[in-house]
Amino acid sequence: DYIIVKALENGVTIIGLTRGKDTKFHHTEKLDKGEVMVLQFTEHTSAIKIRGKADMFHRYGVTSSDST
Amino acid sequence: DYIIVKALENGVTIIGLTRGKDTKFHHTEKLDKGEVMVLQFTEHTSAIKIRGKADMFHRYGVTSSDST
Amino acid sequence: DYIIVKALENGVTIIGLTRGKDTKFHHTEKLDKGEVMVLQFTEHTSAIKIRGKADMFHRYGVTSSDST
Amino acid sequence: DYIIVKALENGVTIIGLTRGKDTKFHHTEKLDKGEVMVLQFTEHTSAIKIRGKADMFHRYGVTSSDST
Amino acid sequence: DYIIVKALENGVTIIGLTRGKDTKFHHTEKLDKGEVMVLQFTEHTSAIKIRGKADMFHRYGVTSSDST
Amino acid sequence: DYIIVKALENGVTIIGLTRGKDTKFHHTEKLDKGEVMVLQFTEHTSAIKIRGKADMFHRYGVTSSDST
Amino acid sequence: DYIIVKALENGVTIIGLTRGKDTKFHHTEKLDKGEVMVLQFTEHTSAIKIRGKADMFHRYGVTSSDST
Amino acid sequence: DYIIVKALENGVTIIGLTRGKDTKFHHTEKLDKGEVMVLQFTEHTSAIKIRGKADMFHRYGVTSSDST
Amino acid sequence: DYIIVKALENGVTIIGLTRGKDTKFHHTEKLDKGEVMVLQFTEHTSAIKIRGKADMFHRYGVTSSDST
Amino acid sequence: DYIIVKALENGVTIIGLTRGKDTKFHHTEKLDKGEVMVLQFTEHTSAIKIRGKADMFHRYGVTSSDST
Amino acid sequence: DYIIVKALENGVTIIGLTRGKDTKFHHTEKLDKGEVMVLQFTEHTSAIKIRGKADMFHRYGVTSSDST
Ligand SMILES: N[C@@H](Cc1c[nH]c2ccccc12)C(=O)O
Ligand SMILES: N[C@@H](Cc1c[nH]c2ccccc12)C(=O)O
Ligand SMILES: N[C@@H](Cc1c[nH]c2ccccc12)C(=O)O
Ligand SMILES: N[C@@H](Cc1c[nH]c2ccccc12)C(=O)O
Ligand SMILES: N[C@@H](Cc1c[nH]c2ccccc12)C(=O)O
Ligand SMILES: N[C@@H](Cc1c[nH]c2ccccc12)C(=O)O
Ligand SMILES: N[C@@H](Cc1c[nH]c2ccccc12)C(=O)O
Ligand SMILES: N[C@@H](Cc1c[nH]c2ccccc12)C(=O)O
Ligand SMILES: N[C@@H](Cc1c[nH]c2ccccc12)C(=O)O
Ligand SMILES: N[C@@H](Cc1c[nH]c2ccccc12)C(=O)O
Ligand SMILES: N[C@@H](Cc1c[nH]c2ccccc12)C(=O)O
Repeated sequence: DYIIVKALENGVTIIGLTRGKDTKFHHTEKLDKGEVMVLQFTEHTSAIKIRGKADMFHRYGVTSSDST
Repeated sequence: DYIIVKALENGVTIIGLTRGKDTKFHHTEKLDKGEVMVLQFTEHTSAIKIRGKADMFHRYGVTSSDST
Repeated sequence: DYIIVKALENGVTIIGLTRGKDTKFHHTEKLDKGEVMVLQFTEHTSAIKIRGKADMFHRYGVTSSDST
Repeated sequence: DYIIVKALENGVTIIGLTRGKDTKFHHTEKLDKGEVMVLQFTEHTSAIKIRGKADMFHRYGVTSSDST
Repeated sequence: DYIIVKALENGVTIIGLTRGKDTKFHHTEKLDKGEVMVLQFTEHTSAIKIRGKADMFHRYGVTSSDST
Repeated sequence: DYIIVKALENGVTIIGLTRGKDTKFHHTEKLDKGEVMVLQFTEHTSAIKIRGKADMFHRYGVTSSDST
Repeated sequence: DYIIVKALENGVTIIGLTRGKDTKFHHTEKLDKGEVMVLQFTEHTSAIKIRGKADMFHRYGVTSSDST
Repeated sequence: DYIIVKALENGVTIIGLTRGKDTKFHHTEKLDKGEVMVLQFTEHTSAIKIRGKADMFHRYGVTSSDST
Repeated sequence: DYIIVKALENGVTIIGLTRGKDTKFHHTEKLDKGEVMVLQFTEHTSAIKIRGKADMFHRYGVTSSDST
Repeated sequence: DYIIVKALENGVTIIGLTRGKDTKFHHTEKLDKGEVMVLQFTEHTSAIKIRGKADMFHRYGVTSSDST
Repeated sequence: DYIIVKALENGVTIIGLTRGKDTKFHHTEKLDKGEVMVLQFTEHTSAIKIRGKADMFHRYGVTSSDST
């Protein structure tokens, strides 16, 4: 299972949260405007947080995140 | 299996409840308006509670939670 | 497999019943109006009872429970 | 696999019948009007009987049981 | 895999036939008008016979049995 | 995998043929008009023969057998 | 996986051919007009030949065989 | 997985080619006009060649072979 | 998984390429106009090359190869 | 699971990020305008980043990345 | 899983890239105009690059590569 994130502005942040008993940030990826990332769920990542203006393509459709 | 949560206001709360004999809160994530989170069910999380104004995208459609 | 419950009034009750030879209540979760919960079937939960006014989203559509 | 039962009157009865060589009632759950129950088939339950006025949501559609 | 039987008259009979080298009746369930039963195929039941006026909901649609 | 047979006359015959190196009749079930039977393929049954006027509901649609 | 054969004339022949290094006839079933047979592929049968006027219902539709 | 071949002329040839390092003909079946054969892929057959005028029903539709 | 090739001219060539570290031709099959072949991917074949005028029926539709 | 990337300009970059506890770039592939690449998720790659003007074809539709 | 490539010009190049820690070219196949190739992902190939004018048929539709 994967999701696709397209950054619609500079400095979009994709954060991977740890799978397991604890829930911590293990990786932060910065995307600039126009960049696209395809991300799986893995042995190490069971939750993903997106900050900034971006489009997410996933199994249930499309979701847009907005700048905070 | 995962769900997607988009916060429609500041301070939306996503709570992971423990899998197993007991049912306790093991993690609480705060989302600010516009932030999106993609969350799996895991070895540690078998129920998820959402408080605050948010949209949830899941296998059966879309559900909105409202501020209490 | 999971179901989604959205509380349409305060004090909605979600009860998890034990899997196994016996059928007892093992957990009761209270939801206030507007709160949403996503619940799996698990090693410990093979039946779920909902009391109060709520909407349930599941594999076969949508079902509303009413206040008793 | 699960089914959903919504009670349309008080005193609806859901009976779980044993899996195995014998077929006996192992559990009886009473539902009051408006209550909803989501029930799996399990290691212990391979047949379910419903008495009283209720709606059942299942893989093949919707079925209503009537008061006897 | 399960089927659903709704009795349309009193005294509808659902018979479970044994899985294995022999084919014998191992259980007979009586349904009164309006009662509904949800029945799986199991380690012990590989054929089911229905007598009396009833509706059967199954993977291939709906079938009605008639009084003999 | 199962099929459903509804007898449209008295004396409809459902024959189970053996799985394995040999192909012999291991069971014959008689159905009277209006009776319905739901039959799986099993460790012992890999072919089924129907004689008499009946309707068969299966994965590929509906087939009617006629009196010989 | 199974196919359904309905004989449209007397003396329709269904032949099971052996699975394995050799390909020989291991069973021949005669069907009279109106009879229906439901046949699986098995450990012993990996090809089936039909002679005579019959209808075959299978995963890809319907095929009719004709008298030779 | 199987395919269905219906011969549209006499002397249609169905050839089974060996699975494995070598590719040789291991079986040739002759079909007369109107005969139908249902053929699986097996441990011994990983390619099938059809000569003569016939119709093939398979997962991707229908294909006709022509006399050479 | 298989594909179907129908030769639209004489001398159509179907080449099986080896699975593994090396990629070599292990088998070449010639088809004359009108002949049809059904070919699986196997332990030994992980790529297939077609030369000459032919139609290919596969999971994603139909593709025609042309004479070079 | 794979995705398809078609470069719409010269110098499009496809970066494979490592699966595991760490998230580092393990491979960078350059594509010139018009070139197409088909990429799986693997034991070593659990995230893919695309820079430059390209089209991505994936399970949820089509996404275009833009030059930064 | 496989893809289909049809060369629309002479000298189309299909490159297989190695599965594993390294990403190197392990095979290059040349296609002339009109030739078609069907290629699986394998133990040795986890990425495929196509250069030259060709059509690719895959699970998500059709993609054309262009001459560089
Ligand atoms: N460490 C948590 C991360 C997580 C996944 N899904 C969640 C839902 C809610 C809260 C936390 C989570 C886990 O693996 O279970
Ligand atoms: N600890 C419980 C959490 C839970 C999951 N689904 C539920 C439904 C109702 C009540 C509790 C639950 C369990 O793993 O089973
Ligand atoms: N303890 C019971 C709970 C249950 C599940 N489905 C049911 C249906 C009817 C009655 C009880 C149940 C079981 O695991 O089987
Ligand atoms: N004890 C029976 C219960 C049952 C399931 N399906 C049935 C159908 C008919 C009669 C009884 C049953 C069994 O496990 O098999
Ligand atoms: N004892 C038989 C019951 C049965 C199942 N399907 C059938 C079809 C025909 C006749 C008998 C049967 C068996 O397990 O196989
Ligand atoms: N004994 C045979 C019965 C059978 C199944 N499918 C068939 C098709 C044709 C002839 C016989 C059969 C077998 O198990 O294989
Ligand atoms: N004995 C052969 C029978 C067979 C199945 N499919 C075929 C296709 C062609 C020729 C023979 C066959 C086998 O098991 O493989
Ligand atoms: N012996 C070959 C037969 C074969 C299957 N598919 C093919 C495609 C092309 C050429 C030969 C084949 C194999 O098992 O792999
Ligand atoms: N020997 C190669 C054959 C191959 C399959 N798919 C490919 C794609 C490109 C190049 C070669 C191939 C392998 O098994 O992997
Ligand atoms: N090393 C990370 C890479 C990754 C996959 N999905 C992610 C989502 C967010 C951040 C990092 C990742 C992992 O295997 O889990
Ligand atoms: N050797 C790499 C090849 C690869 C597959 N998918 C990729 C995506 C990006 C970069 C490299 C790759 C691997 O097996 O993982």
